[in-house]
Amino acid sequence: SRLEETVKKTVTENPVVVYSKTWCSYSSEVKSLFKKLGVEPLVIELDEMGAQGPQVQKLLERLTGQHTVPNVFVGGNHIGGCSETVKLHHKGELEPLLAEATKN
Amino acid sequence: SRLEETVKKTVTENPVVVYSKTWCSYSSEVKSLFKKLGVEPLVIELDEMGAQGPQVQKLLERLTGQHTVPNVFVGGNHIGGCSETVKLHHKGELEPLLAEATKN
Ligand SMILES: N[C@@H](CCC(=O)N[C@@H](CS)C(=O)NCC(=O)O)C(=O)O
Ligand SMILES: N[C@@H](CCC(=O)N[C@@H](CS)C(=O)NCC(=O)O)C(=O)O
Ligand code: FES
Repeated sequence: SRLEETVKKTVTENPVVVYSKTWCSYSSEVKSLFKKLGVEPLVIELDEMGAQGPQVQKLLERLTGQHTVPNVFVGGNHIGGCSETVKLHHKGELEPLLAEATKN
Repeated sequence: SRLEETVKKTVTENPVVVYSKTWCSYSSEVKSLFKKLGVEPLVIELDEMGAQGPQVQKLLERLTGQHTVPNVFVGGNHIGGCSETVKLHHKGELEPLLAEATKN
C-alpha cells in the first residue's frame, strides 16, 4: 500500500526514527535519550496525524509486531520500544548502532 | 460541584487512589509498584469514563495543580505522578505513608 511504502522509505532514509505520541512519557524518555546521545531523531507524532495516526500504528504492528509507542528504528532496523532502547543503551550497544547509522 | 464532591470523597475514603489511563506505561508502573508493596489501590481509568474522563482530569488539575496521569493519592493526600511516587519510595518514605493510610 501507499502508506506502507511511505513508512518503509521513512525508516530506511532516516538514521533514527521514533514513532511517538506527544503526551506519552515513554515516548519523551526515548526522545530525550537520543538528544542526550547527540542524535536528532526523525520524530513522527501519531496523535498529530488525524485519522492517519491509527492507520500508521496498525501498519507498524504489521511490520514490526509492535502495536505500542514509542516505536524506534535505527539504521532501518526495528529496535523496539522505550524499554528495549534503554536496555540496549545500558548494554553499551546503542551508541555503536547510532554511529553506524549516522555515518556518511 | 457534584463531581468535585465525588472526587474528594473518593480520595478520603480510599487509602490509595490512582487516577490512570489504561494504555499508559507510567500509570502501569505506579500500579505495579503498589501491587509489589502489597497494597491494592483504587484505580480510576480516565479513558474508560467516556466524556467524564476529561472532566475528572480537569478537576484534578484544579484540585492538585497536576494535569497529567497517573495522579496518586495516599491517605487523602496528593502524592504526585509516577516520578514523585517512585522518588518517595526510593527515599523510603512511601511505605510509612501506606502503613499509616491502610491501618484500621
Ligand atoms: N514496554 C514498552 C511499553 C509500550 C507501551 O505500553 N506503550 C503504550 C504507551 S506508554 C501504548 O502504546 N499504548 C497503546 C497506545 O497508546 O496506543 C516500551 O518500553 O515501549
Ligand atoms: N513526570 C510525570 C509525567 C506525567 C505525564 O506526562 N503523563 C502523561 C502520560 S505519560 C500525561 O498525562 N499526558 C497528558 C494526558 O494523557 O492527558 C509523572 O511522573 O507522572
Ligand atoms: S502514555 Fe504514559 S507513558 Fe506512554
